[in-house]
Amino acid sequence: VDRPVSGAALTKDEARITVRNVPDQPGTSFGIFSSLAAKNVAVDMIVQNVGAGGTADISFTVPEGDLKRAVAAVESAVAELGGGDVSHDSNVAKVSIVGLGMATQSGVADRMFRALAEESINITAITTSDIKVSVLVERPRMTDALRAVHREFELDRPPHERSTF
Amino acid sequence: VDRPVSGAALTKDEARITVRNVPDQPGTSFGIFSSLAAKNVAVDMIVQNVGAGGTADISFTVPEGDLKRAVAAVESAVAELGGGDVSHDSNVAKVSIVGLGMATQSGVADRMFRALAEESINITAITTSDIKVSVLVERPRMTDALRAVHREFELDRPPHERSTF
Ligand SMILES: C[C@@H](O)[C@H](N)C(=O)O
Ligand SMILES: C[C@@H](O)[C@H](N)C(=O)O
Repeated sequence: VDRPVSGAALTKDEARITVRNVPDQPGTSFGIFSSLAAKNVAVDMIVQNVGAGGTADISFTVPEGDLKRAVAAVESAVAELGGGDVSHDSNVAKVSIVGLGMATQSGVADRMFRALAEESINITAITTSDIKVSVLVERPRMTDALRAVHREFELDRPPHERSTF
Repeated sequence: VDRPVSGAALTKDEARITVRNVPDQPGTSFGIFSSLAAKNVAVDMIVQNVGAGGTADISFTVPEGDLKRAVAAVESAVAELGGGDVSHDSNVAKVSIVGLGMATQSGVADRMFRALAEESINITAITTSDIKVSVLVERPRMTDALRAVHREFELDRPPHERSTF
């Protein structure tokens, strides 16, 4: 499998919610995401980095049409959990690269990051699985971001015509 | 597809590196991850949450045997990028749930979070894709974490015997 990346995707009708300074203890994530499930809000990307000082920050994306309902659900969940600050941003787009070959090759994510850096596109969040790397960028840059990734991974060419490294 | 989760996995020979307060600007992620690719360090999970005040934090996991080399690479990358604090922790394990059905069902991640909360297992980082949710937990809790997830999603039963909701 020469091609670590077989495709790229753009998700644009999402909004991001960030919950900062919530208690970094068992039950916090459950409290937040069960409040969303209870309101039938579909959550796409979830990102939590390691906390500090007893608190942590969690971000996630929801369909833009659900934003108001999601923010309300999370604000009351956070109040019940002991505190935290809820903010949101609709001016986002998610750009992903996907590929089965990615799981066994290093240097794939950094190629995506280079492609975006070369276009001066800021990466505002990152989440990965073994076959996928997703980043959030500002929505005005989404088309440039997708194009940069297509170019980097030669996705506009049929697979047999792409370079091998 | 009744079963949103078809399996769970534990990854335990990994260590986490966190880079805090790096410039939240194009080129930072590329600078960090290209320094690792240059040293042939395989990176597994990457997590970046939304930054604040012009800086952001990025965490990632590497094979435990590569930790020393990875930390050295990242420390010099960070110095070149303008600053940041590098820390690391080997006392981690990654627990994941996987399932094709997850992409179209809400409430799957929160069931995983509930299962861990009920065992008082703290979630130290979260990353997701449409078919996978991965969390970092403290290594001493990894077996409890895997068992809790197995129970929650009835993974010890053959698929046709599992509850439908
Ligand atoms: C921050 C949040 O993930 C918390 N650590 C929990 O376990 O729920
Ligand atoms: C923090 C880091 O992701 C930075 N925003 C970048 O684009 O590289």
